Amino acid sequence: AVSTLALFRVSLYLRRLAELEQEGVEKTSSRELGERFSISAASVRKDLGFFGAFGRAGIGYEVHGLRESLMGILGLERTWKVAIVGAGRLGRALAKHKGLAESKFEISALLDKFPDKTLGEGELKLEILHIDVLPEVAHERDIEIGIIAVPGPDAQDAANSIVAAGLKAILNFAPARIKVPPGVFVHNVDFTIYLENLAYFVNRVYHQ
Amino acid sequence: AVSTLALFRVSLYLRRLAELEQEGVEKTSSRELGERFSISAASVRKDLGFFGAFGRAGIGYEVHGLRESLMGILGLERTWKVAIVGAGRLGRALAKHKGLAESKFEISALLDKFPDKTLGEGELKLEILHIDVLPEVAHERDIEIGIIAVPGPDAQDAANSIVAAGLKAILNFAPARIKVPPGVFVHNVDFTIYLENLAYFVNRVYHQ
Ligand SMILES: NC(=O)c1ccc[n+]([C@@H]2O[C@H](COP(=O)([O-])OP(=O)(O)OC[C@H]3O[C@@H](n4cnc5c(N)ncnc54)[C@H](O)[C@@H]3O)[C@@H](O)[C@H]2O)c1
Ligand SMILES: NC(=O)c1ccc[n+]([C@@H]2O[C@H](COP(=O)([O-])OP(=O)(O)OC[C@H]3O[C@@H](n4cnc5c(N)ncnc54)[C@H](O)[C@@H]3O)[C@@H](O)[C@H]2O)c1
Repeated sequence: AVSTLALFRVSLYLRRLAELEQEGVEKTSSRELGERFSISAASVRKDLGFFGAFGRAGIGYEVHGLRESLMGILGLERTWKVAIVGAGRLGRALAKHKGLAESKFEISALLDKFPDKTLGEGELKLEILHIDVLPEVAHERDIEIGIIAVPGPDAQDAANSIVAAGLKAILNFAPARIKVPPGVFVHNVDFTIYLENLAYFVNRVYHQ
Repeated sequence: AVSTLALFRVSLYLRRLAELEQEGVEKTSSRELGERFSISAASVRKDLGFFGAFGRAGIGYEVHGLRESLMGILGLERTWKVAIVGAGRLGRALAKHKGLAESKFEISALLDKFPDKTLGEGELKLEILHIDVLPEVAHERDIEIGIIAVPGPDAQDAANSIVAAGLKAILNFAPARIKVPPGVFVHNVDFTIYLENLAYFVNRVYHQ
């Protein structure tokens, strides 16, 4: 089975390749791709080989070609449409997040169970729709991924709405585990893992 | 050098150990610790060995003891105080995020360059302070980590405020790279990596 962690690493290599391409670099090595993340050259080669992207011994990888082929492997040659369920503070912050503009993901709908109370935000270009219209909207706009931005106790309800509308993947920001039928993929976002990462380094350097 | 990815894996093992402890399980194995994340038993043993946590051949690991020692290694026996810079949509969503309650991280201050405009939120228990008081507040409340929740163009300003106040680590949610002096640790949050992960599985199962 492909592991989530191996895919994360491929996403990291893709970001590095995008940077190299912007700098006009044409060739790179497994060492260069992994060094910023402390991933060994051997691990980089293993990851890329697993996905069928091979370099040429002694020459390394062609930046543009490798980037194209990894985009193809991850299914990123096209734009993916995303619906955000929960138009509160987080949902609206996600909808306006400029970091999405450079990605292959487009927020195509923003929905809430109380759409009237949150319509105050003039600068939001997306209309806030009632959650009950998700099935029609998902079909019309080809939406395949749902983001959950509701409080923990409402997370399962939101997941049920997303699954019922036929979406096949969920990015869950709520602090609660959700149950979904087989064939629906879920990733739970937990930023405290990054805080633990920072705490380790601060502890080691300043508190030992 | 300890790699960020190895630390992420240790954080994942810690979450698994917390679950096992809640279920009353007393012994576990490297296979059990890694299987949900598709990490091989050998990699788990290698990670834990690197940080000095060894199991006993044939018997495995003692759940409670291993959890305690990993908490110690990551510096998580105590609470870390955190300041959020930027009290807009995302900053307020982070301040109220219930997922923090179970972690070792406590939001001790919420600051903004325009604190008056955002004070409308009655239910927020944290006062929104002006960013200029971060040095005094960080000293009084022992704050060591800063979170950046400002727009991209303001991210470097926010980073400068955090560094000037003496904080040693930054979790950056803004879609912009920030420069910090040596000895200050930064982690950039990019949730599009998780969307890429989901796209890979949906593409493989439904679009091949
Ligand atoms: N994982 C992270 O990184 C992270 C960070 C910040 C906040 N959060 C979490 O995000 C969630 C949202 O936080 P917030 O501050 O935006 O809350 P909020 O109260 O401002 O917004 C929640 C919205 O969800 C709507 N809602 C509730 N149930 C719904 C349903 N079944 N269908 C559609 N809409 C529904 C509500 O009407 C409300 O508008 C919380 O669970 C919080 O813990 C996660
Ligand atoms: N990485 C992620 O997962 C993620 C998700 C959602 C949003 N975002 C990002 O989070 C940021 C905040 O988004 P938002 O929707 O909350 O924006 P917002 O406009 O609602 O809030 C930003 C706040 O920052 C304050 N601010 C600006 N410069 C400041 C400074 N130097 N010091 C202190 N305060 C300052 C503003 O006064 C404002 O209140 C954006 O950069 C957005 O792209 C990231």
